[in-house]
Amino acid sequence: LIKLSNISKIYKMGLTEIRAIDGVSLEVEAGEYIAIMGPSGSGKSTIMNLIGCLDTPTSGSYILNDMEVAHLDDDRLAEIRNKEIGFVFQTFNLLSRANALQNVELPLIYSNISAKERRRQTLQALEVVGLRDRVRHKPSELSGGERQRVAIARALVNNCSLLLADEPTGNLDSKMGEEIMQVFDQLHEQENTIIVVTHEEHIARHTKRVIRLLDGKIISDERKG
Amino acid sequence: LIKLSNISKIYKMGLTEIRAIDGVSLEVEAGEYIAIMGPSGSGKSTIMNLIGCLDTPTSGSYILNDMEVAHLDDDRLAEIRNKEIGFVFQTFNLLSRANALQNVELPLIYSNISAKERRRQTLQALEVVGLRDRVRHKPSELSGGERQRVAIARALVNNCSLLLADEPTGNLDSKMGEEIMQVFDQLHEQENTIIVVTHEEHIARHTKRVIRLLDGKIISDERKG
Ligand SMILES: Nc1ncnc2c1ncn2[C@@H]1O[C@H](COP(=O)(O)OP(=O)(O)OP(=O)(O)O)[C@@H](O)[C@H]1O
Ligand SMILES: Nc1ncnc2c1ncn2[C@@H]1O[C@H](COP(=O)(O)OP(=O)(O)OP(=O)(O)O)[C@@H](O)[C@H]1O
Ligand SMILES: [Mg+2]
Ligand SMILES: [Mg+2]
Repeated sequence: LIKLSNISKIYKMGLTEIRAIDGVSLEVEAGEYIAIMGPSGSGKSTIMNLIGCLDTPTSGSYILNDMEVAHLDDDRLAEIRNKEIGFVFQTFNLLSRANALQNVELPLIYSNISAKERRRQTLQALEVVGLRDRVRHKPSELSGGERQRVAIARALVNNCSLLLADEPTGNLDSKMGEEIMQVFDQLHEQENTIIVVTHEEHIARHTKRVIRLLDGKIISDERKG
Repeated sequence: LIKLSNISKIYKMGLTEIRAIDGVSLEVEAGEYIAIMGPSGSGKSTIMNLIGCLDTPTSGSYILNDMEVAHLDDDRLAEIRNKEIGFVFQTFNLLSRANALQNVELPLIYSNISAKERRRQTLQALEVVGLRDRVRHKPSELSGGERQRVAIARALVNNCSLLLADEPTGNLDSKMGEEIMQVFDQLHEQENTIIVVTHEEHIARHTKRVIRLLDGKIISDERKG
């Protein structure tokens, strides 16, 4: 499904160079359930943005679904993202002038379903994350954990088979964090591909493979029995 | 130091009413080290914003340092905040056009110290959180955990005796989270007052008193021996 070959993402700042991702190669089969871990600044969000087609690499090749995407233009990438990938951002990235319902509905706007069905799927996604009573609230009228859950609901609403979640439980208490992971567990059982960035071991324990980053490189990659 | 008496924060939305904080009374002595815990949406950030003079209650009294602050105007509150309270926001609230150095330096701009001393204290705060190599980066050029650490450094830089930290380690790996808590432990030993919102038990274990919220009320308040 995903094949990164010698991927690098390098930022030039004046005379220095920051190798956010430094020559990484990685293969992911359809249906895998993976945790990406590593210290702050080790490249986790960078690699997630590359996999999620939100960013293009400085060098290397990225084959997604048998198609080379490393050098596609923005419009092509946006199309792939909307159709195929659900993404939970580390900093949520909600529209501040739209309420929770409108934010979660957004990925469905360009799909071919009726407004009624769109509303039904949106409310269901908000229900799954426990926000049925907050659908009319704007992000500024929500708690940190509620915003995170809106971001999760938005990633789930159009049933993409590839779900990328960048620290999806960082602002949630352990009970709510567990409930979210059980939703992800279920999606995995339905043969979806799930990649979660987390720095918490008890979250990683839900997955079947743990990849650890350090300074932009993969330092370990372990599959569970 | 802090005395909240029957404090409420109520949001009216159309016909419904949300009691974010619902008749809470709380006393904090100078030098205490407190964790506030509770589920997502239980009122933790709301109570922190009230204590930190970032918000005014709908009703009730708040005495800080023998002064009633519940109904002060914005200018007076801003003055108290800048002089007396260090605040780490759950969503960091950094200036996006300023770099890490400029963001951390901000609380010192109105103090009576020389530019040279201001620079020295700012670099020291950034050193303490491990960001010496990122001082020229803007927030958009930093990882999530690096932004969180800039927010922490900014709260530490002017040595306020009251430090309020709203989920300061949510985006940090456990090793870095521990290092930050050790900085807070040291500040506590230097007789500063520290209140930390966290949903992680191992973070709360550093403190001497744990207050738990549910639906805007305090449901338990335990001091350690
Ligand atoms: N401006 C607002 N208008 C309406 N409701 C609000 C507003 N701000 C906050 N709320 C509600 O008040 C409740 C408490 O919010 P608060 O931010 O204090 O929760 P919290 O305990 O910090 O949660 P979290 O752990 O998710 O950060 C939430 O349910 C939220 O939806
Ligand atoms: N636009 C940029 N310009 C320069 N450096 C950048 C830029 N974006 C990110 N970086 C750097 O690249 C490194 C990796 O960033 P990344 O966001 O992938 O880390 P991360 O592993 O997600 O960290 P965290 O756990 O803190 O979220 C960081 O050290 C960061 O400072
Ligand atoms: Mg990150
Ligand atoms: Mg909060």
